[in-house]
Amino acid sequence: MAKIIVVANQKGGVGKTTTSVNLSASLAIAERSVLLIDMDPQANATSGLGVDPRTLTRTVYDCLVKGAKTTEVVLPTNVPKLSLLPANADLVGAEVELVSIPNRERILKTALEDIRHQYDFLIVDCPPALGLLTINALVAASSVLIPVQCEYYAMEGLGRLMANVKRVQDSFNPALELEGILLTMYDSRNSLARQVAEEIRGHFKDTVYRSIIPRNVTLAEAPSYGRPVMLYNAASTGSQAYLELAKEFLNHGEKS
Amino acid sequence: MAKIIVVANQKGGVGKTTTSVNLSASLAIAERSVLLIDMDPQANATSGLGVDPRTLTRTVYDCLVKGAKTTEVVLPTNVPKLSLLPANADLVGAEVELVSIPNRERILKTALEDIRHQYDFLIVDCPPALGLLTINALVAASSVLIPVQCEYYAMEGLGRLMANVKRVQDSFNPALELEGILLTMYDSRNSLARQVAEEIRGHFKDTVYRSIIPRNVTLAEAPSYGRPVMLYNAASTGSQAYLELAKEFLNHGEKS
Ligand SMILES: Nc1ncnc2c1ncn2[C@@H]1O[C@H](COP(=O)(O)OP(=O)(O)OP(=O)(O)O)[C@@H](O)[C@H]1O
Ligand SMILES: Nc1ncnc2c1ncn2[C@@H]1O[C@H](COP(=O)(O)OP(=O)(O)OP(=O)(O)O)[C@@H](O)[C@H]1O
Ligand SMILES: [Mg+2]
Ligand SMILES: [Mg+2]
Repeated sequence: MAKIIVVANQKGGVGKTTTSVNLSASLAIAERSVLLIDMDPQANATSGLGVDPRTLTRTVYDCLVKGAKTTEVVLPTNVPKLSLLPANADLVGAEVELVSIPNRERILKTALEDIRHQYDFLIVDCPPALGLLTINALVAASSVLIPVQCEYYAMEGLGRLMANVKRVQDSFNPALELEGILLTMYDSRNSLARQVAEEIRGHFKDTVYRSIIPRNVTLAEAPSYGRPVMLYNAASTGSQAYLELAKEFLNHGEKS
Repeated sequence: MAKIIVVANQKGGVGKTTTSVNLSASLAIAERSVLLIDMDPQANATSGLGVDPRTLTRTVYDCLVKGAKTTEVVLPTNVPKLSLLPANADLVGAEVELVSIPNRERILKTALEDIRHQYDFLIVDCPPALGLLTINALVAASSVLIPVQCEYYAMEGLGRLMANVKRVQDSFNPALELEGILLTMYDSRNSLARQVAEEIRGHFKDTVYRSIIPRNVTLAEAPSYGRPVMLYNAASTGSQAYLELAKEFLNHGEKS
């Protein structure tokens, strides 16, 4: 399998990290072997799985810039069958350091060659930008999953993101597919969320997952305990929604 | 006066644009003359004030990279005494193009020389990153206002942001001050928000504004009408909160 799914959106705070962490954990719970790759200098996916970024001596930065083997940097997590290629603040430097390296868009793709076949899925969390870190992820990817908050600014940015995905397909990675668009932080009581969801479904049709992630406080609480939401409060609507998403993701053909 | 206030936080979705737009509008309503500068390629502040970024032939990008005069690019808005230096997607190119220009950190500061004295306040909205666009804003700034969502990941990133502000103070702009830390999207019913707010106040003491911005749907609805919240629903708690913030901001000495 060894499918690489990149979770990206240049709009900030739309649920990229929350989706990366909880989809990865849900897939691991469904007995798939998963590697979560944190490509964001904020290192939220790393701390969301209980690893303190400040204690790390080697991270994905070393694999990108210092030639370290990914197999030597990967860590186990508190979820069986889920491993982590962690990040820390060093990654900020990579944006600038990668600019002058030849083939700078393909550095992550090359770094993952020696490790990708050990996993069924590799999930990559991206920073809120379309810079070299996100480009590297899209060039390495089999597909891209786009979380979109059901709000105006997030919807507005979707067109630009799709144009950038197409540019990566045309110049670097013709095999890159759209895995799906995921509606997040959906509050059914609020008419703005309903309107935005309708507009996105109207426009992007069956590339939008049937599963919707509701606004649910357990999804915001779980990271402070360093756990995916299934290990924090498995019965919550947030946890159930990500488990549903994982089912739909695995049965790809079922997407609405 | 001609004070330049930068609204920055590398964490995505914490309310930088919402604060930039609504604080600027509140200050204009209080009879100050204000220029809002959109330094984010997403151009959310531009569309939040009713200007379609795709219709623009000249933006802040031209002032940074093509030497255009800011006075020729500034636009009026639907709020008296509030003007806008708009952005569009061209700004994505600036991150890479500025890298090779000498004095690349001071480009915005120089570009604003000829215009800053026409305004009491210049408010700069930043992208969710600590790249060259945000650095340019911090180097040009008199002070930095930091919105922080009352959630775990946003709190976690605060330390790194403060370290970066200090680095800009040490190397480029010793006069840069902290204007204040603003708690946003606060939901008093939710214990996580209360805990995070207490922790941030405990740590950052009286640099945290007394005014708190509640989670309020009118703040998310107003941008889809291209208006600051005061012109969309002046009586809402979201609108009242930003008017309160403007009062506290103007009476600087009153901060808790
Ligand atoms: N469905 C949800 N319900 C409630 N809170 C959520 C939900 N999804 C995410 N959150 C919270 O909202 C905030 C933003 O989510 P998250 O950090 O995952 O977004 P992001 O896109 O990764 O942000 P960034 O652009 O900074 O990387 C976080 O504090 C998170 O805990
Ligand atoms: N107090 C609030 N209550 C409810 N919704 C809010 C509030 N503040 C902001 N929002 C909404 O939350 C989303 C994120 O806010 P905003 O875009 O202002 O954050 P940002 O920090 O500028 O994001 P980015 O990192 O992408 O630039 C937007 O859809 C906005 O309309
Ligand atoms: Mg994130
Ligand atoms: Mg913004």
